Amino acid sequence: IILMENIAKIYGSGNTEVRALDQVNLSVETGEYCAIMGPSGSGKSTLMNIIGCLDSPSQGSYLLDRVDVSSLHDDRLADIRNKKIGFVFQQFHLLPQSSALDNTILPMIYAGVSPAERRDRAEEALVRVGLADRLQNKPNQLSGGQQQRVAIARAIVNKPAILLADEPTGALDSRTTAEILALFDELNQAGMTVVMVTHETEVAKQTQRIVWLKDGKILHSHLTPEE
Amino acid sequence: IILMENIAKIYGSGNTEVRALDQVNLSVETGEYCAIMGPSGSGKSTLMNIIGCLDSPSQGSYLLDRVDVSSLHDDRLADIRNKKIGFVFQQFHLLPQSSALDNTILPMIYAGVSPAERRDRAEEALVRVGLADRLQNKPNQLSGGQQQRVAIARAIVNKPAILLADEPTGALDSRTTAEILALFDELNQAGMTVVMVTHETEVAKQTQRIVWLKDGKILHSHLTPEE
Ligand SMILES: Nc1ncnc2c1ncn2[C@@H]1O[C@H](COP(=O)(O)OP(=O)(O)OP(=O)(O)O)[C@@H](O)[C@H]1O
Ligand SMILES: Nc1ncnc2c1ncn2[C@@H]1O[C@H](COP(=O)(O)OP(=O)(O)OP(=O)(O)O)[C@@H](O)[C@H]1O
Ligand SMILES: [Mg+2]
Ligand SMILES: [Mg+2]
Repeated sequence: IILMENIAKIYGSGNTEVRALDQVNLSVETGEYCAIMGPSGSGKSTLMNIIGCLDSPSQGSYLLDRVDVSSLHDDRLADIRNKKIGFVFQQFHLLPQSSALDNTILPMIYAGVSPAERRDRAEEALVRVGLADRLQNKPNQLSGGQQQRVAIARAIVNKPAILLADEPTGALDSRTTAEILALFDELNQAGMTVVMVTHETEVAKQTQRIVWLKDGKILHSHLTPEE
Repeated sequence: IILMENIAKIYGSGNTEVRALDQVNLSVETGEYCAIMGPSGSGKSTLMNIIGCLDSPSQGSYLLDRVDVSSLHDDRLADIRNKKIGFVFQQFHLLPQSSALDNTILPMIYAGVSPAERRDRAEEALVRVGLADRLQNKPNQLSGGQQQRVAIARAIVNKPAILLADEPTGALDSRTTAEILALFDELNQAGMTVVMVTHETEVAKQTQRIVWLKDGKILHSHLTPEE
């Protein structure tokens, strides 16, 4: 469902050139549960932004579900992104003026879901992540971990084909982490492809495959969680 | 150096009242290295904001280095905060339009340090956190972990009496985490009081004392890291 060939992302030029990604070849099958790991600054978030069609590569080709997304722009790209991808960012990116419920509803507005149905589905997703009593709170009325849980509810509410999560449990205590990982596991069992950036071995153990990045390059493409 | 008595922080009222902190009594001696732990939503960041004079309690008294800060306002409070406290937030809070260097220099401008000296000290702090080659980068040109390291450099550059850190290693891989914890340890050995929110047992093991929060209350005030 993800096929990247010779992907590069370059910032700056000449002396100040930074190859955030370099010669990246990555293929992910439908239904895989894949962790992306690597040191701070190794390119994990950059890779996630390109997979999620939020950023375009400087070089290389990217086929998402057999569609060449490097040839798409704006509306068409946004449409594919909204339908196929659910995104949990490293810094949440919730709308600060909107409640947890309205933030979770947002992807369904783009997708044309009816007002009654989207309210129900948003509430259901927020209950699943443990925020039943925080539906009306705005982000600055929520703890760090609660904001991340709203982001997760928002990411799953359109039932995307791929769930991309950048450190989804980074700000969560062990109990909430276990609940969230159980949720990701259920979604994966139900057929969703999950790609998750993490630096925690506990989280990586829950996946089937680890991709290891270092200095913008893929060091290992198919590690198993055991080692 | 920190003496809190019967501190409460209340949001909303009547049916929607949330006691983010309730009947909190906390005393921290100069030079302690103390972890604050507890489930997501238990009040850790709220407590940190009050300790750091960024928020005032709804009830109770708070003596910071024997000064009753609940009776101070604006300039006087900002002055105490700038001189005594270094803050690492859960969401970095760097100035988005300023480079790593300028973000790190900021506390020294308030403190009246000369331009030449503050440039040197900022550079030195950034080198210590491993960002020697990122001095001119703005936050959106830095990875999540790199932004957190700028925040740490900024927090220590005025040599504060208390270092408050909310999940400082949350976004960092294990190697950078070890480097940052070694840095906090050195600072504590040199006399700095360190209060750190963490949900990672690896990090808590490095401290001398654990305070455990649950539903806005202090459940345990003096746990040792061994259990
Ligand atoms: N402005 C506000 N209005 C209403 N409720 C608030 C507000 N700010 C915080 N809260 C509530 O106070 C409680 C404690 O929040 P706090 O951010 O201190 O938790 P935390 O322990 O830091 O959690 P985490 O580990 O998820 O970061 C939460 O239940 C939150 O919803
Ligand atoms: N806009 C930009 N301009 C210049 N350099 C950039 C820009 N964005 C990212 N970088 C650099 O690209 C590299 C990779 O960044 P990225 O955010 O992908 O790392 P990461 O693996 O997610 O790290 P972390 O674990 O700390 O979040 C970093 O060295 C960063 O400084
Ligand atoms: Mg990142
Ligand atoms: Mg918090």
